[in-house]
Amino acid sequence: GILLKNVQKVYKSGDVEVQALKNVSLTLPEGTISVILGPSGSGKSTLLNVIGGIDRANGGEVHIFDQAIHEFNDDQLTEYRRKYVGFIFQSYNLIPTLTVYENVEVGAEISESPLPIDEVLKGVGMYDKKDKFPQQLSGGEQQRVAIARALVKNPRLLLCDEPTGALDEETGKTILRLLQDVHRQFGTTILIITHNQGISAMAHWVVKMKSGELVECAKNEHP
Amino acid sequence: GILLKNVQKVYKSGDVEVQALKNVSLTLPEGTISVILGPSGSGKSTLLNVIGGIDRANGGEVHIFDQAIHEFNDDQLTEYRRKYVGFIFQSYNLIPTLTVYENVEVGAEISESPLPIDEVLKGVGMYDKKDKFPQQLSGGEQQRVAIARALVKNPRLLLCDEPTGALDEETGKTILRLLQDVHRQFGTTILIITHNQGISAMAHWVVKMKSGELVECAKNEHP
Ligand SMILES: Nc1ncnc2c1ncn2[C@@H]1O[C@H](COP(=O)(O)OP(=O)(O)OP(=O)(O)O)[C@@H](O)[C@H]1O
Ligand SMILES: Nc1ncnc2c1ncn2[C@@H]1O[C@H](COP(=O)(O)OP(=O)(O)OP(=O)(O)O)[C@@H](O)[C@H]1O
Ligand SMILES: [Mg+2]
Ligand SMILES: [Mg+2]
Repeated sequence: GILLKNVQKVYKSGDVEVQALKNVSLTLPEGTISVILGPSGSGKSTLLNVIGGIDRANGGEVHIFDQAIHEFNDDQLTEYRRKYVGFIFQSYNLIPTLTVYENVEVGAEISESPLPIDEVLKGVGMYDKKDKFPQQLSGGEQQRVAIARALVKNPRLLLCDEPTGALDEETGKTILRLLQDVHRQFGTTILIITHNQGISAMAHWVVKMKSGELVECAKNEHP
Repeated sequence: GILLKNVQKVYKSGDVEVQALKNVSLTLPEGTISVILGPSGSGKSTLLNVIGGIDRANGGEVHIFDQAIHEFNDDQLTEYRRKYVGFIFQSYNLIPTLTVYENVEVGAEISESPLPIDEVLKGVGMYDKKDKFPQQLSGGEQQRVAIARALVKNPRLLLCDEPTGALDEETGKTILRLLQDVHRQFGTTILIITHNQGISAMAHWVVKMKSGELVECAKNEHP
Protein backbone atom coordinates (compact mmCIF):
# COMPACT_ATOMS: atom_id res chain seq x y z
CA GLY A 1 0.00 0.00 0.00
CA ILE A 2 1.31 3.42 1.01
CA LEU A 3 4.19 3.78 3.50
CA LEU A 4 5.80 7.09 4.44
CA LYS A 5 8.60 7.36 7.03
CA ASN A 6 9.78 10.69 8.46
CA VAL A 7 9.01 12.61 5.27
CA GLN A 8 10.19 16.23 5.15
CA LYS A 9 9.30 18.80 2.50
CA VAL A 10 10.70 22.31 2.55
CA TYR A 11 9.94 25.08 0.06
CA LYS A 12 12.71 27.67 -0.19
CA SER A 13 12.40 31.09 -1.84
CA GLY A 14 15.38 33.33 -1.23
CA ASP A 15 16.14 32.98 2.47
CA VAL A 16 12.54 32.18 3.41
CA GLU A 17 11.87 28.53 4.20
CA VAL A 18 8.41 26.95 4.50
CA GLN A 19 8.27 23.56 6.21
CA ALA A 20 5.32 22.17 4.25
CA LEU A 21 5.71 18.60 5.63
CA LYS A 22 7.38 17.98 9.01
CA ASN A 23 8.38 14.42 9.82
CA VAL A 24 5.32 12.76 8.32
CA SER A 25 4.96 9.01 8.85
CA LEU A 26 1.93 7.22 7.46
CA THR A 27 0.71 3.71 6.58
CA LEU A 28 -2.37 3.10 4.42
CA PRO A 29 -3.39 -0.35 3.13
CA GLU A 30 -3.85 -0.99 -0.58
CA GLY A 31 -7.43 -0.97 -1.84
CA THR A 32 -8.80 1.41 0.76
CA ILE A 33 -10.42 4.84 0.52
CA SER A 34 -8.79 7.49 2.74
CA VAL A 35 -9.66 11.13 3.30
CA ILE A 36 -7.07 13.78 4.11
CA LEU A 37 -8.44 16.58 6.28
CA GLY A 38 -6.89 19.75 7.68
CA PRO A 39 -6.91 23.54 7.58
CA SER A 40 -5.89 25.59 4.56
CA GLY A 41 -2.09 25.55 4.21
CA SER A 42 -1.59 22.51 6.46
CA GLY A 43 0.24 20.46 3.80
CA LYS A 44 -2.49 18.28 2.28
CA SER A 45 -1.74 19.02 -1.39
CA THR A 46 1.99 18.72 -0.72
CA LEU A 47 1.46 15.30 0.86
CA LEU A 48 -0.60 14.16 -2.13
CA ASN A 49 1.99 15.50 -4.58
CA VAL A 50 4.78 13.59 -2.83
CA ILE A 51 2.74 10.35 -2.82
CA GLY A 52 1.91 10.85 -6.51
CA GLY A 53 5.54 11.46 -7.47
CA ILE A 54 4.76 14.98 -8.68
CA ASP A 55 6.98 16.50 -6.01
CA ARG A 56 10.00 15.13 -4.18
CA ALA A 57 10.44 14.95 -0.43
CA ASN A 58 13.66 16.50 0.92
CA GLY A 59 13.98 13.76 3.54
CA GLY A 60 12.52 10.44 4.64
CA GLU A 61 11.18 7.48 2.69
CA VAL A 62 8.19 7.08 0.39
CA HIS A 63 7.19 3.51 -0.51
CA ILE A 64 4.18 3.05 -2.82
CA PHE A 65 3.17 -0.52 -3.77
CA ASP A 66 6.68 -1.58 -2.62
CA GLN A 67 8.45 0.98 -4.83
CA ALA A 68 10.94 3.23 -3.04
CA ILE A 69 10.00 6.32 -5.06
CA HIS A 70 12.08 8.67 -2.87
CA GLU A 71 15.11 7.09 -4.60
CA PHE A 72 13.80 7.51 -8.16
CA ASN A 73 15.32 9.86 -10.70
CA ASP A 74 13.08 12.01 -12.92
CA ASP A 75 12.59 9.36 -15.61
CA GLN A 76 11.72 6.71 -13.04
CA LEU A 77 9.22 9.08 -11.37
CA THR A 78 7.63 9.83 -14.74
CA GLU A 79 7.26 6.10 -15.40
CA TYR A 80 5.89 5.51 -11.89
CA ARG A 81 3.22 8.20 -12.41
CA ARG A 82 2.31 6.90 -15.86
CA LYS A 83 1.97 3.34 -14.66
CA TYR A 84 0.23 3.76 -11.32
CA VAL A 85 -1.20 7.20 -10.62
CA GLY A 86 -4.35 9.08 -11.59
CA PHE A 87 -4.46 12.66 -10.30
CA ILE A 88 -7.35 15.09 -9.94
CA PHE A 89 -5.72 18.47 -9.37
CA GLN A 90 -7.00 21.23 -7.10
CA SER A 91 -6.72 23.59 -10.08
CA TYR A 92 -7.81 21.05 -12.73
CA ASN A 93 -4.86 21.67 -15.11
CA LEU A 94 -6.86 21.02 -18.27
CA ILE A 95 -5.14 21.57 -21.61
CA PRO A 96 -6.77 24.69 -23.13
CA THR A 97 -6.09 23.70 -26.74
CA LEU A 98 -7.83 20.32 -26.43
CA THR A 99 -11.57 19.68 -26.25
CA VAL A 100 -13.25 18.01 -23.28
CA TYR A 101 -13.12 14.68 -25.12
CA GLU A 102 -9.45 15.08 -26.06
CA ASN A 103 -8.50 16.10 -22.50
CA VAL A 104 -10.07 12.90 -21.18
CA GLU A 105 -8.52 10.88 -24.01
CA VAL A 106 -5.08 11.92 -22.73
CA GLY A 107 -5.89 9.95 -19.57
CA ALA A 108 -6.91 6.91 -21.61
CA GLU A 109 -3.89 6.93 -23.91
CA ILE A 110 -1.35 6.60 -21.10
CA SER A 111 -3.23 3.70 -19.51
CA GLU A 112 -2.84 -0.03 -20.02
CA SER A 113 -6.49 -0.75 -19.18
CA PRO A 114 -8.52 2.42 -19.74
CA LEU A 115 -12.27 2.73 -19.24
CA PRO A 116 -14.44 3.71 -22.24
CA ILE A 117 -14.19 7.50 -22.65
CA ASP A 118 -17.86 8.03 -23.52
CA GLU A 119 -18.99 6.05 -20.48
CA VAL A 120 -16.89 8.10 -18.08
CA LEU A 121 -18.00 11.37 -19.72
CA LYS A 122 -21.62 10.33 -19.23
CA GLY A 123 -20.81 9.35 -15.65
CA VAL A 124 -19.69 12.91 -14.81
CA GLY A 125 -22.46 14.48 -16.90
CA MET A 126 -20.13 16.02 -19.49
CA TYR A 127 -20.89 13.90 -22.58
CA ASP A 128 -23.03 16.65 -24.16
CA LYS A 129 -20.13 19.11 -23.92
CA LYS A 130 -17.40 16.80 -25.18
CA ASP A 131 -16.51 19.08 -28.09
CA LYS A 132 -16.21 22.24 -25.98
CA PHE A 133 -12.96 23.79 -24.84
CA PRO A 134 -12.04 24.38 -21.15
CA GLN A 135 -12.52 28.15 -21.31
CA GLN A 136 -16.11 27.60 -22.47
CA LEU A 137 -16.98 25.65 -19.35
CA SER A 138 -18.23 26.61 -15.92
CA GLY A 139 -16.00 25.99 -12.88
CA GLY A 140 -17.79 22.82 -11.93
CA GLU A 141 -17.76 21.56 -15.51
CA GLN A 142 -13.99 21.98 -15.70
CA GLN A 143 -13.64 20.11 -12.44
CA ARG A 144 -15.73 17.25 -13.80
CA VAL A 145 -13.53 16.96 -16.89
CA ALA A 146 -10.47 16.73 -14.62
CA ILE A 147 -12.24 13.95 -12.71
CA ALA A 148 -13.12 12.09 -15.91
CA ARG A 149 -9.53 12.26 -17.16
CA ALA A 150 -8.24 10.58 -13.99
CA LEU A 151 -11.05 7.98 -13.85
CA VAL A 152 -10.70 6.90 -17.49
CA LYS A 153 -7.06 6.00 -16.83
CA ASN A 154 -8.30 3.38 -14.31
CA PRO A 155 -5.17 3.78 -12.18
CA ARG A 156 -4.10 1.61 -9.25
CA LEU A 157 -3.73 4.77 -7.14
CA LEU A 158 -6.26 7.60 -7.51
CA LEU A 159 -5.28 10.90 -5.88
CA CYS A 160 -8.04 13.49 -5.62
CA ASP A 161 -7.29 17.06 -4.46
CA GLU A 162 -10.67 18.52 -3.47
CA PRO A 163 -12.58 16.80 -6.33
CA THR A 164 -15.95 18.34 -5.43
CA GLY A 165 -14.83 21.83 -4.37
CA ALA A 166 -16.65 23.56 -7.22
CA LEU A 167 -19.70 21.29 -7.27
CA ASP A 168 -23.16 21.65 -5.78
CA GLU A 169 -24.34 18.96 -3.36
CA GLU A 170 -26.17 16.83 -5.92
CA THR A 171 -23.35 16.75 -8.46
CA GLY A 172 -20.88 16.14 -5.62
CA LYS A 173 -22.87 13.06 -4.59
CA THR A 174 -22.77 11.77 -8.18
CA ILE A 175 -18.98 12.05 -8.16
CA LEU A 176 -18.84 10.31 -4.81
CA ARG A 177 -20.83 7.36 -6.15
CA LEU A 178 -18.52 7.18 -9.18
CA LEU A 179 -15.48 6.95 -6.91
CA GLN A 180 -17.15 4.21 -4.87
CA ASP A 181 -18.06 2.29 -8.05
CA VAL A 182 -14.48 2.44 -9.29
CA HIS A 183 -13.25 1.26 -5.91
CA ARG A 184 -15.73 -1.61 -5.75
CA GLN A 185 -15.05 -2.73 -9.31
CA PHE A 186 -11.28 -2.42 -9.47
CA GLY A 187 -10.01 -2.31 -5.88
CA THR A 188 -8.49 1.11 -6.56
CA THR A 189 -6.57 2.72 -3.68
CA ILE A 190 -8.09 6.19 -3.33
CA LEU A 191 -6.83 9.24 -1.39
CA ILE A 192 -9.16 12.24 -1.25
CA ILE A 193 -8.43 15.72 0.11
CA THR A 194 -11.80 17.17 0.92
CA HIS A 195 -13.84 19.44 3.14
CA ASN A 196 -16.98 17.54 2.09
CA GLN A 197 -18.69 15.74 4.96
CA GLY A 198 -20.32 13.18 2.67
CA ILE A 199 -16.97 12.00 1.33
CA SER A 200 -15.41 11.88 4.81
CA ALA A 201 -18.25 9.70 6.00
CA MET A 202 -17.59 7.00 3.39
CA ALA A 203 -13.83 6.72 3.89
CA HIS A 204 -12.16 3.68 5.51
CA TRP A 205 -9.28 5.76 6.90
CA VAL A 206 -9.05 9.36 8.08
CA VAL A 207 -5.75 11.29 7.90
CA LYS A 208 -5.54 14.67 9.63
CA MET A 209 -2.89 17.33 8.91
CA LYS A 210 -2.07 20.45 10.89
CA SER A 211 0.79 22.87 10.16
CA GLY A 212 2.71 20.33 8.10
CA GLU A 213 2.38 17.55 10.68
CA LEU A 214 0.33 14.38 10.60
CA VAL A 215 -1.77 14.55 13.75
CA GLU A 216 -3.96 11.51 13.18
CA CYS A 217 -4.27 8.45 10.98
CA ALA A 218 -7.21 6.38 12.13
CA LYS A 219 -9.73 3.86 10.94
CA ASN A 220 -13.04 5.57 10.30
CA GLU A 221 -15.43 4.64 13.07
CA HIS A 222 -18.52 5.35 10.98
CA PRO A 223 -17.91 4.28 7.38
CA GLY B 1 -30.44 48.01 -5.61
CA ILE B 2 -30.28 45.34 -8.30
CA LEU B 3 -32.94 45.08 -11.01
CA LEU B 4 -32.83 42.63 -13.92
CA LYS B 5 -35.62 42.36 -16.51
CA ASN B 6 -35.84 39.53 -19.02
CA VAL B 7 -32.09 39.09 -19.24
CA GLN B 8 -30.78 36.71 -21.91
CA LYS B 9 -27.23 35.47 -22.31
CA VAL B 10 -26.18 33.19 -25.12
CA TYR B 11 -22.69 31.77 -25.72
CA LYS B 12 -22.03 30.92 -29.35
CA SER B 13 -19.17 28.79 -30.65
CA GLY B 14 -19.49 27.90 -34.31
CA ASP B 15 -23.08 26.82 -34.78
CA VAL B 16 -23.46 25.62 -31.18
CA GLU B 17 -25.47 27.93 -28.91
CA VAL B 18 -25.61 27.70 -25.13
CA GLN B 19 -28.44 29.61 -23.45
CA ALA B 20 -26.63 30.42 -20.23
CA LEU B 21 -29.34 32.82 -18.98
CA LYS B 22 -32.95 32.47 -20.12
CA ASN B 23 -35.30 35.36 -19.42
CA VAL B 24 -33.96 36.16 -15.96
CA SER B 25 -35.83 38.79 -13.95
CA LEU B 26 -34.66 39.66 -10.46
CA THR B 27 -35.00 42.38 -7.82
CA LEU B 28 -32.67 42.62 -4.82
CA PRO B 29 -32.64 45.57 -2.39
CA GLU B 30 -29.49 47.55 -1.75
CA GLY B 31 -27.59 46.71 1.42
CA THR B 32 -28.69 43.09 1.62
CA ILE B 33 -26.78 39.80 1.53
CA SER B 34 -28.05 37.32 -1.07
CA VAL B 35 -26.95 33.80 -1.92
CA ILE B 36 -27.18 32.33 -5.40
CA LEU B 37 -27.72 28.58 -5.40
CA GLY B 38 -28.04 26.01 -8.18
CA PRO B 39 -26.45 23.00 -9.86
CA SER B 40 -23.14 23.11 -11.74
CA GLY B 41 -23.68 24.78 -15.14
CA SER B 42 -26.99 26.42 -14.18
CA GLY B 43 -25.80 29.98 -14.94
CA LYS B 44 -24.73 31.34 -11.53
CA SER B 45 -21.31 32.69 -12.58
CA THR B 46 -22.81 34.09 -15.78
CA LEU B 47 -25.47 35.94 -13.75
CA LEU B 48 -22.81 37.38 -11.44
CA ASN B 49 -20.64 38.41 -14.40
CA VAL B 50 -23.55 40.27 -16.01
CA ILE B 51 -24.40 42.06 -12.74
CA GLY B 52 -20.73 42.97 -12.26
CA GLY B 53 -20.38 44.34 -15.79
CA ILE B 54 -17.77 41.74 -16.69
CA ASP B 55 -20.01 40.22 -19.33
CA ARG B 56 -22.83 41.69 -21.38
CA ALA B 57 -26.34 40.32 -21.65
CA ASN B 58 -27.64 39.75 -25.19
CA GLY B 59 -31.12 40.90 -24.22
CA GLY B 60 -33.11 42.48 -21.41
CA GLU B 61 -32.24 45.22 -18.90
CA VAL B 62 -29.70 45.38 -16.09
CA HIS B 63 -30.10 48.27 -13.62
CA ILE B 64 -27.59 48.48 -10.76
CA PHE B 65 -27.94 51.38 -8.28
CA ASP B 66 -30.12 53.11 -10.93
CA GLN B 67 -27.50 52.72 -13.69
CA ALA B 68 -28.74 51.10 -16.90
CA ILE B 69 -25.53 49.15 -17.46
CA HIS B 70 -27.00 47.11 -20.34
CA GLU B 71 -26.70 50.34 -22.38
CA PHE B 72 -23.08 51.06 -21.44
CA ASN B 73 -20.21 50.91 -23.88
CA ASP B 74 -16.91 49.30 -22.88
CA ASP B 75 -15.43 52.42 -21.30
CA GLN B 76 -18.58 53.06 -19.29
CA LEU B 77 -18.61 49.44 -18.10
CA THR B 78 -14.98 49.71 -17.06
CA GLU B 79 -15.77 52.87 -15.08
CA TYR B 80 -18.86 51.21 -13.52
CA ARG B 81 -16.76 48.26 -12.35
CA ARG B 82 -14.00 50.48 -11.02
CA LYS B 83 -16.41 52.67 -9.10
CA TYR B 84 -18.86 50.16 -7.68
CA VAL B 85 -17.82 46.51 -7.94
CA GLY B 86 -15.57 44.19 -5.94
CA PHE B 87 -15.28 40.71 -7.44
CA ILE B 88 -14.04 37.46 -5.92
CA PHE B 89 -13.56 35.15 -8.89
CA GLN B 90 -14.23 31.40 -8.94
CA SER B 91 -10.70 30.94 -10.29
CA TYR B 92 -9.11 33.74 -8.22
CA ASN B 93 -7.35 35.46 -11.17
CA LEU B 94 -4.36 36.60 -9.14
CA ILE B 95 -1.52 38.34 -10.98
CA PRO B 96 1.39 35.88 -10.93
CA THR B 97 4.11 38.56 -11.16
CA LEU B 98 2.86 40.44 -8.08
CA THR B 99 3.25 39.40 -4.45
CA VAL B 100 0.29 38.77 -2.15
CA TYR B 101 0.59 42.32 -0.81
CA GLU B 102 0.81 43.83 -4.29
CA ASN B 103 -2.16 41.81 -5.53
CA VAL B 104 -4.27 43.17 -2.68
CA GLU B 105 -2.87 46.68 -3.20
CA VAL B 106 -4.33 46.62 -6.73
CA GLY B 107 -7.76 46.46 -5.09
CA ALA B 108 -6.92 49.43 -2.84
CA GLU B 109 -5.50 51.64 -5.60
CA ILE B 110 -8.68 51.64 -7.68
CA SER B 111 -10.84 52.51 -4.68
CA GLU B 112 -11.93 55.89 -3.34
CA SER B 113 -12.19 54.65 0.25
CA PRO B 114 -10.03 51.56 0.63
CA LEU B 115 -9.55 49.61 3.86
CA PRO B 116 -6.02 49.31 5.31
CA ILE B 117 -4.22 46.55 3.39
CA ASP B 118 -2.45 45.06 6.42
CA GLU B 119 -5.70 44.84 8.36
CA VAL B 120 -7.49 42.96 5.60
CA LEU B 121 -4.50 40.62 5.10
CA LYS B 122 -4.60 39.81 8.82
CA GLY B 123 -8.36 39.32 8.58
CA VAL B 124 -7.93 36.53 6.01
CA GLY B 125 -4.85 35.11 7.76
CA MET B 126 -2.43 35.95 4.95
CA TYR B 127 -0.35 38.73 6.53
CA ASP B 128 2.61 36.39 7.18
CA LYS B 129 2.75 35.45 3.51
CA LYS B 130 2.38 38.94 2.06
CA ASP B 131 5.70 38.77 0.21
CA LYS B 132 5.00 35.41 -1.45
CA PHE B 133 3.89 34.91 -5.03
CA PRO B 134 0.63 33.15 -6.04
CA GLN B 135 2.36 30.00 -7.31
CA GLN B 136 3.95 29.56 -3.88
CA LEU B 137 0.58 29.40 -2.17
CA SER B 138 -1.84 26.60 -1.42
CA GLY B 139 -5.26 26.62 -3.11
CA GLY B 140 -7.02 28.02 -0.07
CA GLU B 141 -4.31 30.65 0.41
CA GLN B 142 -4.78 31.89 -3.16
CA GLN B 143 -8.50 32.07 -2.58
CA ARG B 144 -7.97 34.14 0.55
CA VAL B 145 -5.78 36.62 -1.34
CA ALA B 146 -8.55 37.00 -3.93
CA ILE B 147 -10.99 37.70 -1.09
CA ALA B 148 -8.66 40.27 0.49
CA ARG B 149 -8.23 42.11 -2.81
CA ALA B 150 -12.00 42.54 -3.18
CA LEU B 151 -12.56 43.46 0.49
CA VAL B 152 -9.81 46.09 0.61
CA LYS B 153 -11.51 47.97 -2.24
CA ASN B 154 -14.54 48.45 0.08
CA PRO B 155 -16.95 48.38 -2.89
CA ARG B 156 -20.65 49.26 -2.82
CA LEU B 157 -21.36 45.91 -4.53
CA LEU B 158 -19.38 42.82 -3.53
CA LEU B 159 -19.75 39.83 -5.86
CA CYS B 160 -18.39 36.53 -4.55
CA ASP B 161 -18.16 33.45 -6.78
CA GLU B 162 -17.77 30.51 -4.40
CA PRO B 163 -15.49 32.40 -1.97
CA THR B 164 -14.98 29.43 0.38
CA GLY B 165 -14.78 26.60 -2.18
CA ALA B 166 -11.17 25.75 -1.36
CA LEU B 167 -11.37 26.39 2.39
CA ASP B 168 -11.83 24.10 5.35
CA GLU B 169 -14.80 24.70 7.63
CA GLU B 170 -12.98 26.84 10.19
CA THR B 171 -11.33 29.14 7.66
CA GLY B 172 -14.64 29.34 5.76
CA LYS B 173 -16.36 30.59 8.93
CA THR B 174 -13.68 33.26 9.37
CA ILE B 175 -14.37 34.52 5.84
CA LEU B 176 -18.10 34.48 6.55
CA ARG B 177 -17.63 36.66 9.61
CA LEU B 178 -15.49 39.07 7.59
CA LEU B 179 -18.25 39.44 5.00
CA GLN B 180 -20.80 40.07 7.74
CA ASP B 181 -18.52 42.67 9.38
CA VAL B 182 -18.09 44.52 6.09
CA HIS B 183 -21.85 44.45 5.57
CA ARG B 184 -22.60 45.72 9.07
CA GLN B 185 -20.00 48.46 8.91
CA PHE B 186 -20.52 49.76 5.39
CA GLY B 187 -23.97 48.57 4.26
CA THR B 188 -22.32 46.73 1.37
CA THR B 189 -24.66 44.89 -1.02
CA ILE B 190 -23.31 41.35 -1.20
CA LEU B 191 -24.10 38.54 -3.66
CA ILE B 192 -22.55 35.15 -2.93
CA ILE B 193 -22.55 32.04 -5.11
CA THR B 194 -21.99 29.17 -2.74
CA HIS B 195 -22.64 25.53 -1.89
CA ASN B 196 -21.79 26.31 1.74
CA GLN B 197 -24.71 25.81 4.12
CA GLY B 198 -23.33 28.25 6.68
CA ILE B 199 -23.31 31.11 4.19
CA SER B 200 -26.79 30.27 2.91
CA ALA B 201 -28.11 30.38 6.44
CA MET B 202 -26.97 33.97 7.01
CA ALA B 203 -28.34 35.45 3.78
CA HIS B 204 -31.32 37.84 3.68
CA TRP B 205 -32.35 36.67 0.19
CA VAL B 206 -32.06 33.33 -1.59
CA VAL B 207 -31.83 33.16 -5.41
CA LYS B 208 -32.10 29.75 -7.09
CA MET B 209 -30.95 28.97 -10.66
CA LYS B 210 -31.67 25.91 -12.76
CA SER B 211 -30.65 25.41 -16.41
CA GLY B 212 -30.23 29.14 -17.03
CA GLU B 213 -33.55 30.09 -15.45
CA LEU B 214 -34.30 31.85 -12.21
CA VAL B 215 -36.60 29.49 -10.35
CA GLU B 216 -36.83 31.32 -7.04
CA CYS B 217 -36.00 34.65 -5.44
CA ALA B 218 -37.24 34.64 -1.86
CA LYS B 219 -36.64 36.22 1.49
CA ASN B 220 -34.70 33.82 3.68
CA GLU B 221 -37.03 32.37 6.29
CA HIS B 222 -34.23 31.54 8.70
CA PRO B 223 -31.55 34.25 8.58
N1 LIG C 1 -17.30 31.30 -22.28
C1 LIG C 1 -18.27 30.38 -22.48
N2 LIG C 1 -18.51 29.88 -23.72
C2 LIG C 1 -19.47 28.95 -23.92
N3 LIG C 1 -20.27 28.46 -22.96
C3 LIG C 1 -20.08 28.92 -21.69
C4 LIG C 1 -19.06 29.89 -21.38
N4 LIG C 1 -19.12 30.13 -20.04
C5 LIG C 1 -20.09 29.35 -19.54
N5 LIG C 1 -20.68 28.61 -20.53
C6 LIG C 1 -21.81 27.69 -20.37
O1 LIG C 1 -22.90 28.42 -19.80
C7 LIG C 1 -23.57 27.62 -18.81
C8 LIG C 1 -23.59 28.34 -17.47
O2 LIG C 1 -22.28 28.50 -17.01
P1 LIG C 1 -21.96 29.14 -15.59
O3 LIG C 1 -20.47 29.30 -15.52
O4 LIG C 1 -22.76 30.38 -15.39
O5 LIG C 1 -22.48 28.02 -14.59
P2 LIG C 1 -22.38 27.92 -13.00
O6 LIG C 1 -23.76 27.83 -12.47
O7 LIG C 1 -21.50 29.01 -12.46
O8 LIG C 1 -21.65 26.52 -12.79
P3 LIG C 1 -20.60 26.02 -11.66
O9 LIG C 1 -21.40 25.80 -10.42
O10 LIG C 1 -20.13 24.71 -12.30
O11 LIG C 1 -19.53 27.04 -11.54
C9 LIG C 1 -22.84 26.28 -18.76
O12 LIG C 1 -23.60 25.34 -19.51
C10 LIG C 1 -21.51 26.54 -19.42
O13 LIG C 1 -21.06 25.39 -20.15
N1 LIG D 1 5.55 26.05 -4.51
C1 LIG D 1 5.56 26.50 -3.24
N2 LIG D 1 6.53 27.35 -2.82
C2 LIG D 1 6.54 27.81 -1.55
N3 LIG D 1 5.67 27.46 -0.58
C3 LIG D 1 4.67 26.60 -0.94
C4 LIG D 1 4.56 26.08 -2.27
N4 LIG D 1 3.46 25.27 -2.32
C5 LIG D 1 2.92 25.28 -1.09
N5 LIG D 1 3.63 26.08 -0.25
C6 LIG D 1 3.38 26.32 1.18
O1 LIG D 1 3.38 25.04 1.82
C7 LIG D 1 2.32 24.97 2.80
C8 LIG D 1 1.41 23.78 2.51
O2 LIG D 1 0.78 23.98 1.28
P1 LIG D 1 -0.31 22.94 0.72
O3 LIG D 1 -0.63 23.38 -0.67
O4 LIG D 1 0.18 21.53 0.89
O5 LIG D 1 -1.53 23.18 1.71
P2 LIG D 1 -3.01 22.57 1.67
O6 LIG D 1 -3.24 21.88 2.95
O7 LIG D 1 -3.24 21.82 0.42
O8 LIG D 1 -3.89 23.90 1.67
P3 LIG D 1 -5.34 24.22 0.98
O9 LIG D 1 -6.36 23.51 1.79
O10 LIG D 1 -5.39 25.71 1.13
O11 LIG D 1 -5.27 23.77 -0.44
C9 LIG D 1 1.59 26.30 2.75
O12 LIG D 1 2.05 27.08 3.84
C10 LIG D 1 2.01 26.92 1.43
O13 LIG D 1 2.09 28.34 1.53
MG1 LIG E 1 -4.42 22.23 -1.27
MG1 LIG F 1 -19.57 28.98 -11.63
